[in-house]
Amino acid sequence: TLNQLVVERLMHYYHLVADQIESHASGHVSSAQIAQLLEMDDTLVRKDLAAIGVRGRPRVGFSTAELMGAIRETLGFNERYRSIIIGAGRLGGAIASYGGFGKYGLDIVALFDSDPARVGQTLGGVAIHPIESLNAIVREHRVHLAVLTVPADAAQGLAELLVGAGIQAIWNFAPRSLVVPSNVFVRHEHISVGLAELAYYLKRSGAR
Amino acid sequence: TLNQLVVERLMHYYHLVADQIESHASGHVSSAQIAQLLEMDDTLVRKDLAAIGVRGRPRVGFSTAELMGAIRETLGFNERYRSIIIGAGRLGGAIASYGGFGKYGLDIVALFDSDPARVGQTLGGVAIHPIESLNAIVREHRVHLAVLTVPADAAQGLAELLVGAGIQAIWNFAPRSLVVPSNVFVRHEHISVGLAELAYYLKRSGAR
Ligand SMILES: NC(=O)c1ccc[n+]([C@@H]2O[C@H](COP(=O)([O-])OP(=O)(O)OC[C@H]3O[C@@H](n4cnc5c(N)ncnc54)[C@H](O)[C@@H]3O)[C@@H](O)[C@H]2O)c1
Ligand SMILES: NC(=O)c1ccc[n+]([C@@H]2O[C@H](COP(=O)([O-])OP(=O)(O)OC[C@H]3O[C@@H](n4cnc5c(N)ncnc54)[C@H](O)[C@@H]3O)[C@@H](O)[C@H]2O)c1
Repeated sequence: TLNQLVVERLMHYYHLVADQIESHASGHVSSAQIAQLLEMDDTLVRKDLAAIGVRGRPRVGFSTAELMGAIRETLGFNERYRSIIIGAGRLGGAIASYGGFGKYGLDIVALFDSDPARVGQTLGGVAIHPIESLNAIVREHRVHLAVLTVPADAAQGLAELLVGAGIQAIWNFAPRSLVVPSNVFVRHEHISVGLAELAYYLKRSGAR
Repeated sequence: TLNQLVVERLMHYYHLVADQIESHASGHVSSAQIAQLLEMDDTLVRKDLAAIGVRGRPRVGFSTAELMGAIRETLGFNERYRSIIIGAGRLGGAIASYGGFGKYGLDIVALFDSDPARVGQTLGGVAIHPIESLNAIVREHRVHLAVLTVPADAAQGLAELLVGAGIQAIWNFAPRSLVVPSNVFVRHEHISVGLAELAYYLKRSGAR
């Protein structure tokens, strides 16, 4: 089992290589190149790649296709996981309309909102249902994952509804820590790591 | 200078300790506790904390207040950096209304949109301006950071406008790599790392 830090590093390699493929660069990349761009240790890069079964060749490096494929396979991007979004407001709407998460396996089957004005509308081709239908839809579709993009006060109650309906994982964007049984995986999303890097850069560059 | 991976680890410690403070736990935390919760090496935690000048005491551990303070100071969260958001749609609107970024130093001074229907409205207490005012406002306010939440095709053109106006950093949410001079820092935000962790969990738990 890979810990959170390894998963994060694999995603760094994934995006780096995806950008390289997009810019039509060579079909190979060396661990030294990856290490230099990420300002990290070459040995750690090779250790991570070995852990997911990817080996390089001398003077050639790693095949970018093989590397991307191994990361996708290891992290489960090739399997669709049925997902719902609760809270079809701004953030929920942005996630529902963003085609870019499909390549990570996200398969949105329904949206939910407590606002009657939103119920019945469609976002990203998916219908918005009332909260009253949540339990039935989660059970019937054996939904794996729920994305929570509701106000903080609504989050815990919805988490409990979801747990009762058999959800396996929750992607929580609401600024409230959830209390759930230990067999339910919660990822509390802060979208703050990117901001931290920007703040740190501005501080170092004497931005004031 | 701390590399990207250290900044990310510091944010993990920050959120962990912030949650602990929120749940009124002890005013101290040990590197062993941090290491266990993040499934990482105790020595690496202590190395990171030493790098930002935080030292623990035997049997007592690290003061959570001192730890939070050191991370905030190191990463520049105590200094306001003037910021704008371009693209006041769903994602831009969610970021403008989200009070949670202020504690990282984000100080939003203006929003911009090319849609005349949005210009003149207010989001999160900040006015939406036309793109024609972008250069003048960035220069006049010496804006440090621009958040790009526009469609992919609009991103590069706006980046060039921003560079011309003297922007120092760009937080890019649009799915397009930007070409900018090397003295402009771009953070390409994927919001996919959290999803990768969820996908990996679901794969390991045999979710299908
Ligand atoms: N994690 C981050 O980095 C980050 C960034 C921005 C916003 N946020 C958070 O994301 C959440 C959504 O933000 P937003 O700007 O999209 O808000 P929004 O007001 O635009 O959307 C919230 C939606 O949730 C619905 N809703 C409210 N209570 C509900 C309930 N009990 N059941 C179902 N639906 C319910 C509302 O009708 C609305 O459509 C907020 O909690 C916000 O603080 C987090
Ligand atoms: N990085 C991620 O993880 C992630 C997640 C969701 C969405 N996105 C991306 O974020 C962007 C915004 O998504 P959204 O759902 O908020 O879209 P949206 O359509 O709701 O908002 C886009 C806004 O940009 C404005 N706009 C368009 N062209 C412009 C220009 N040239 N100058 C100024 N404003 C302009 C539009 O008028 C609109 O208000 C998209 O590129 C989307 O693909 C990224």
